[in-house]
Amino acid sequence: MIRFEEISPSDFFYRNREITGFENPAKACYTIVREYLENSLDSCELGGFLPNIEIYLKCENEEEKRLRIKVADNGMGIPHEKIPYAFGKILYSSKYVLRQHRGIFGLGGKMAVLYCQITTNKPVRVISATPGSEFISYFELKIDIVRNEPNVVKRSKVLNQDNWHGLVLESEFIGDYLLSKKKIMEYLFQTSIAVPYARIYYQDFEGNALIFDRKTDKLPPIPEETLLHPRGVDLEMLKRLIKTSPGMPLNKFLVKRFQRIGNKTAEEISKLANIELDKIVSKLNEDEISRLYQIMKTYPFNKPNVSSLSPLGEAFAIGIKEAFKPEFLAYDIREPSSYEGHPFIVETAIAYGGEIPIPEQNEINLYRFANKIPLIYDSYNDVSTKVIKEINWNVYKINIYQDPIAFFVHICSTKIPYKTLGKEYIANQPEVYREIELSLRKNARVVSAYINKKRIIEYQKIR
Amino acid sequence: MIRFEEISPSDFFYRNREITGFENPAKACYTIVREYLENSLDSCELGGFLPNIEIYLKCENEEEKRLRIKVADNGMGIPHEKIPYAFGKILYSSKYVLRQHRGIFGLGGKMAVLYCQITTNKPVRVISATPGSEFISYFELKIDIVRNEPNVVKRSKVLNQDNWHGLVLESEFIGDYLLSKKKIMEYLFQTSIAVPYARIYYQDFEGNALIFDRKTDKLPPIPEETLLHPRGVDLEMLKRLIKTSPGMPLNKFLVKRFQRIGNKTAEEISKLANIELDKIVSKLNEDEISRLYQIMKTYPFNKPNVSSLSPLGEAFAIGIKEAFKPEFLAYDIREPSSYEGHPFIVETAIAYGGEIPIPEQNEINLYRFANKIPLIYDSYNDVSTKVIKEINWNVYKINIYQDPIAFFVHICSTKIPYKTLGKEYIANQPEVYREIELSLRKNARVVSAYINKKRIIEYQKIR
Ligand SMILES: Nc1ncnc2c1ncn2[C@@H]1O[C@H](COP(=O)(O)OP(=O)(O)OP(=O)(O)O)[C@@H](O)[C@H]1O
Ligand SMILES: Nc1ncnc2c1ncn2[C@@H]1O[C@H](COP(=O)(O)OP(=O)(O)OP(=O)(O)O)[C@@H](O)[C@H]1O
Ligand SMILES: [Mg+2]
Ligand SMILES: [Mg+2]
Repeated sequence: MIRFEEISPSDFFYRNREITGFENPAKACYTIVREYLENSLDSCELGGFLPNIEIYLKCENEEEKRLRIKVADNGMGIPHEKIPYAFGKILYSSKYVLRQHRGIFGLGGKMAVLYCQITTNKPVRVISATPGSEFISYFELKIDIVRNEPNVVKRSKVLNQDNWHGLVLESEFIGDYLLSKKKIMEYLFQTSIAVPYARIYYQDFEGNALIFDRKTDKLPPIPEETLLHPRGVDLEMLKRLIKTSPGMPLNKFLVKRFQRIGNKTAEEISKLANIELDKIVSKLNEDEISRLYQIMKTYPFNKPNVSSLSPLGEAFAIGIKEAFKPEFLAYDIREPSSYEGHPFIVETAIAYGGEIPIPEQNEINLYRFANKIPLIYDSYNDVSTKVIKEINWNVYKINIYQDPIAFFVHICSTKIPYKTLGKEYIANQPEVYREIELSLRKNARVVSAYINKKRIIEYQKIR
Repeated sequence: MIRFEEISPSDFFYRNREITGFENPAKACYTIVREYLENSLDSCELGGFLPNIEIYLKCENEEEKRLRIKVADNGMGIPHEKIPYAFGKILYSSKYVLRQHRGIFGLGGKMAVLYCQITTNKPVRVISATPGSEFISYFELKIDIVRNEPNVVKRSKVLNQDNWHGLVLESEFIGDYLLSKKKIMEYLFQTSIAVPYARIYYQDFEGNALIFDRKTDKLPPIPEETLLHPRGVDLEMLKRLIKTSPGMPLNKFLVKRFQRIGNKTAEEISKLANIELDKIVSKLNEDEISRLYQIMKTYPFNKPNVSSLSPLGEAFAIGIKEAFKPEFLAYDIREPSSYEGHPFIVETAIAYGGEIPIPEQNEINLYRFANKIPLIYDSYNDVSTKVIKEINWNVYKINIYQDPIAFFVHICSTKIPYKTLGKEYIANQPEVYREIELSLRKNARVVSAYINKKRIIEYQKIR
């Protein structure tokens, strides 16, 4: 019998949780650590606090593989009345704005809560205080998965005597730590390269304790919310901006709703689209909107401003040198670019020799980062892997499978074009592909010159 | 400034459409063909009609890469008042039931509509009639992406003079046919192996016309909706079933809400969980529910019934032989198994020699199918690839990279554990992994025996 139904977003992601990084108990363990840590780092950075984060993993029942995780940070916390929704309503987030963060979907923390509750029947415990708050919030939460609403099991407030701010999260779940441990530690190690200003303490139930101490006290400038870059903005976004600009004439609309459009540029666009500068945008017909869209696809706007972004910069090269002690390192940071209105910056590095190993059979030494998150899984289909495999390395006299060479790619953007909801790898987005290729080629020329000069010197020595 | 927001599912998938198979104009073209054809095949099969499907791809504007697709089928169509929601409301579907179909998410058709409208501003055209309907429905539709509601641009009814039934869909979008053509044709070719009872006609704007004619008039039995298999059912599902069983005592609940539980099994479960057989399930406390859940994780229930599934069966081996003309073919179909309550069947084949090519550099000849859908992208991370790479093929004296050998895997289930919303590949789900491995090993022994016998004979000839 044909029965049509509508389901809620939480029901959808519950039914299809393999899509969100919870495909088996080992991956679930990794994903929970990742989602909680990334939330903590976002909160500290956006609040302007040098991150101090502690992660504890305990084993409640070995035979059942029942684990308990506790993550504590000194970030901005969450306002009391928002806490149930932040952890109990899927597609609810403070990161749906045009600015660089690790969070993007409004899903991660909630999937962790959901997975915990469906494997152990336990609520998650949230303890939080916002900076300057007189009280500390305490919640025990579940999700009503059918209705996508929080289910508050317990809530209370306690006096905040030590002026603490931040968030502590505790939850129990069925996970396979044995199979995920190596990847979790790799993730933490690479995180410390990307956030040298953070102090991260990790302790598991096997007696391991990892301390990644701060290497610098300098917090990068906090990214600011920005406007869309006009190049490549799609019709939906254009129409939404028109709808939220009642009574605005075209020139004011272009200047106020997009970055990098001044009065002169607005004039040129108006001429090219054959629309009066003072025409009220909510009165534009479908034809005129389409013409505007077509012009904005190809008009040579200036590069985006970067106040919404936070590249790794020098810290990337420093972190790589410290971690891998290469004989030689080439680092490059691209000018800002954009795709579909989203500003992004690509930075890459190629490291040679020193402690860089020869790659494993048929593999490449590739380290990928997106908005400072290390991507540890599924590199094969990542756009960076595609770029590297489609470059002809003979030109540079480099053998990427047999030389002690490692590639590092960081992409930062107001929207990372992930291919998966578990943030495993990045989609083959044409503008991003191009920027990675140009940056890697630039580094390749430099590394190639060094390697070949070295080979000439050694050859002369032999002679 | 920290601004919390909730967004609708359509807004979420619009913002993150790389996640749904729309990561660039070439992939978008492929995904649209795939989503429409899969909807048509589902409709024909579930309606009991031998599928006759036509796909036309035209080029409206070469420079803009604006394409128009038209797909026509003789399936069940959609009831008039449901059409706007079927194509205009994300997470709305007739396939949220426990039965095998290609559709599973309630997303595919809508993402196509969404993508068309944001790239060309055009609505999609839907023409449909249900079997026996006196009229034909005509709609032009868009999606209100912010609110996740259909936006009906035009609607009308016409007299159904020829007693037609089915659906015709027409939509315009920006796509790169050049870069996706090869994959589209591969997809159609492999589809014809999986559905030998379907007639598919495909015509593009470059003068290509592919006709995949019916090889059999025998439609497989229509899958029937079933109950969850009790093994591995998670807490959320258990609680939902309890909630929808008011006033039911435990024994009746177990027998009526799950397949493969008779009175005797219900009695044993009640003893193991230490809960009275006549206890009303809505009165169970959290402890009792947890005990029930724990028992159902490990109790040795009988294998699932297969009325909800439709494996390829003999047709798989026949199709492979016809398409690849191998020298030798081993085919195996596993007993039904289940994961998280979902019945599934794995069938595999290994083909050797004949027209099977030696694989490309570092690749394996692997053909993957899920619920009769050929999976063409991203095989590297697919569970089948993992299984094949983790088997030690020396034991079978087979070199999977250098012998003319090809692997075929079909998984059918009430829920395919896809890793991505574009249905590119299947997640590493432990029970599924195990079934694929056992099936491939069985075929490997047979193929190995054949190859080695052949080598002995050739060796003796040389001597
Ligand atoms: N440790 C934390 N400190 C402060 N706020 C937090 C913390 N963890 C979560 N939040 C808040 O809860 C919201 C929801 O978090 P969640 O992880 O579900 O989604 P997200 O981080 O916005 O996106 P993503 O799904 O990509 O992670 C966040 O946007 C943030 O506002
Ligand atoms: N050609 C068709 N004939 C009959 N019904 C159709 C057709 N195409 C779509 N439908 C109906 O519209 C619904 C929505 O289709 P849509 O592709 O969006 O989701 P789905 O097929 O249910 O799941 P998935 O996202 O996995 O494809 C289907 O469930 C089906 O009921
Ligand atoms: Mg998050
Ligand atoms: Mg569909």
